[in-house]
Order: sequence, then C-alpha cells, then structure tokens
Amino acid sequence: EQAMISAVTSDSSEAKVTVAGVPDHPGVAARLFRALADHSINVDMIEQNVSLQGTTDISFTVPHEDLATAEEVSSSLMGAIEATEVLADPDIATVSIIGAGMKTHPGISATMFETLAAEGINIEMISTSSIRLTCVVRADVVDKAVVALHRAFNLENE
Amino acid sequence: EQAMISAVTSDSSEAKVTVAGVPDHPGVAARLFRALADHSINVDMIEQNVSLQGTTDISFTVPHEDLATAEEVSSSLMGAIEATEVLADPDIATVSIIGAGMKTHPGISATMFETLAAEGINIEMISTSSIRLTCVVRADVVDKAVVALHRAFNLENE
Ligand SMILES: C[C@@H](O)[C@H](N)C(=O)O
Ligand SMILES: C[C@@H](O)[C@H](N)C(=O)O
Repeated sequence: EQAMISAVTSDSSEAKVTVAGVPDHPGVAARLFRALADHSINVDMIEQNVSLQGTTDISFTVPHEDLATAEEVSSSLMGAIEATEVLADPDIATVSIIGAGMKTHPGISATMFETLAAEGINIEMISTSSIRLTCVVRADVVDKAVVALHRAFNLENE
Repeated sequence: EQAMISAVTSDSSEAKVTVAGVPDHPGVAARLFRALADHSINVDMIEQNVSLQGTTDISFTVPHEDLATAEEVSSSLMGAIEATEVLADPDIATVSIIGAGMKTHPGISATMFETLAAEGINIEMISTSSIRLTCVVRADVVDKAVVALHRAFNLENE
C-alpha cells in the first residue's frame, strides 16, 4: 500500500468560499460561476456534495488575492440564488497524496485519514481524482500533516 | 475557452453512498474508510464539503456490484461515527470535461454548468482536479449531458 503513493504535496496559496444553503435545482451553479468568471476570478477547487433536504452548499477555492472579490461577488448573488450565507475562509491549506491505483487499494484513503486523525488534524473537506486524494485542513497544521503523511507512506527521504 | 477542453467523458459504472450528519471531528473519515477497506470495497470518488454547524456529509462512489456491501458497512458504523443516515443511490452517473488551464479560464466551469442547466439537468455533486471538472447527475440524463457538452465545447466530431 505504501508503495502506491509517490508524493505528498501541500498548497497554502488559496482561500475558500462557501456559498451555503442554495436550492438544489438547475441554474444555481451556472449563475454563481458565471458571475465569478465575469470578475475574472481564478477558481481552482469546486466542491459540492449532495443535497439532503433540497439545499446544498457550494465551496470553491481562489488565490488569496482574489478572496475579497470572490466573497463580494458571491454575497451580491445571495438573493438571486437564494443562498443562506456566504463564508470566506482564508486560513485553509490542502494536503494531497498522489499515486496510481488508489481505487483498487482502498486502504490508502484509510491510511491517509488515520494519519491525520492521529495528529489530531481535522479533515474539513475531501476531494479525489484518479491519482490524487486531497484534504482541506487548517493552514497552521498543514506542515505537520505533510510530515506525518511522508512517514505513513514511507516517503521520508523525499 | 472552447479550445481549452479536449474531451467530454462519462461514467455510469458506479453508485453513490452518502453517510450523512457525521460530527466534524478527527477520526470519523478514518473509521469509515478503514471499515470499507477491510471489506475490500473499491472506493473511487470521495467528497466531503465543510461543516457549517458541526456536522457534515461524506459521499463516496463504488462499483455497482459493491453498493450493497458499502451500504451495509456504512450503516453498521452509524452508531460508532454518529451518522444520522446512510443513503445508497444506484442511479447516478458522472460527466466530466477534461482540459488544461481550467484554473486560469474561469468561464469554463460556468459554461459547463450553464450547458447542463439549459438541458434542465440538475448538478448533484461537483468535484474538480487540475485537469478535470466532474458533475454527478441522474444516470438517465448523462447521455444528453454528454451531447450538450460536446456541442458547447466544439467537440462535436469527437
Ligand atoms: C446546487 C447546484 O449545483 C444546482 N444543483 C445546479 O444544478 O446548479
Ligand atoms: C468528517 C470527517 O472528515 C472528520 N472531519 C474527520 O476528520 O475525520
């Protein structure tokens, strides 16, 4: 399992916006992201989980320098898209493990999450791609997370 | 903008499980995914957005043949991880656009979302990587989504 992971990376260059409580019907994501695009906001991660009672939250990350504008644009849309609140969070970082074949090695995600839990690090968001598993954590613990993950996946000399 | 997207893909081979209402403190994700790994469940996407009032939802996808076991394992953990419900959803599909430089071309996500909205397709989950933007939609509309996205990104002859 350790052999599957080739790198641990982190990124502290971005901040997060969460547009919360939006009705889960067509057109909402389109409206929000067209407005952000119109303001030339470079959006990196976009995360939306399922709605359970008709509303859901959309989170996205932007470079720190774009946070104020992103929050402003999102807030100005609150009425139009019926969001209940817009939260801006500059104090995040992402930590990722990178490797092939993670889908067929289910223990890998468990090991990442156990490693962070053992450090008392709360996992605030989780996102995956075929070769990368990313967790959003508090920025002030990301270095501790990276060290612990290097150790857990036998990458200490990298 | 259209020039940035090189492919539209879809995947109907997976089902979704949502473990809802879990307390947002260290150890929860670890416990859930270690249990899934112990049952050899091949997890593909993992998605968790932020908690706003101390609890959050964790969704993940598995091959259709693993859905029953994944639901069972998750349900059996409900007490231990204090989840409020476990939802199994076999009727999803993912549709993705693939391209380079999406972060610096914010209109691309807006175009994808507008295209789906114009077809009346509800976006149930959103996930991103550096080169791929993925939406979870109802399985019965994914083909319509793929056709519309090919047209929107000028890939009709692909
Ligand atoms: C919440 C948002 O993604 C909505 N479901 C839409 O399709 O735009
Ligand atoms: C919700 C879950 O991700 C939790 N925050 C954990 O760290 O395990």
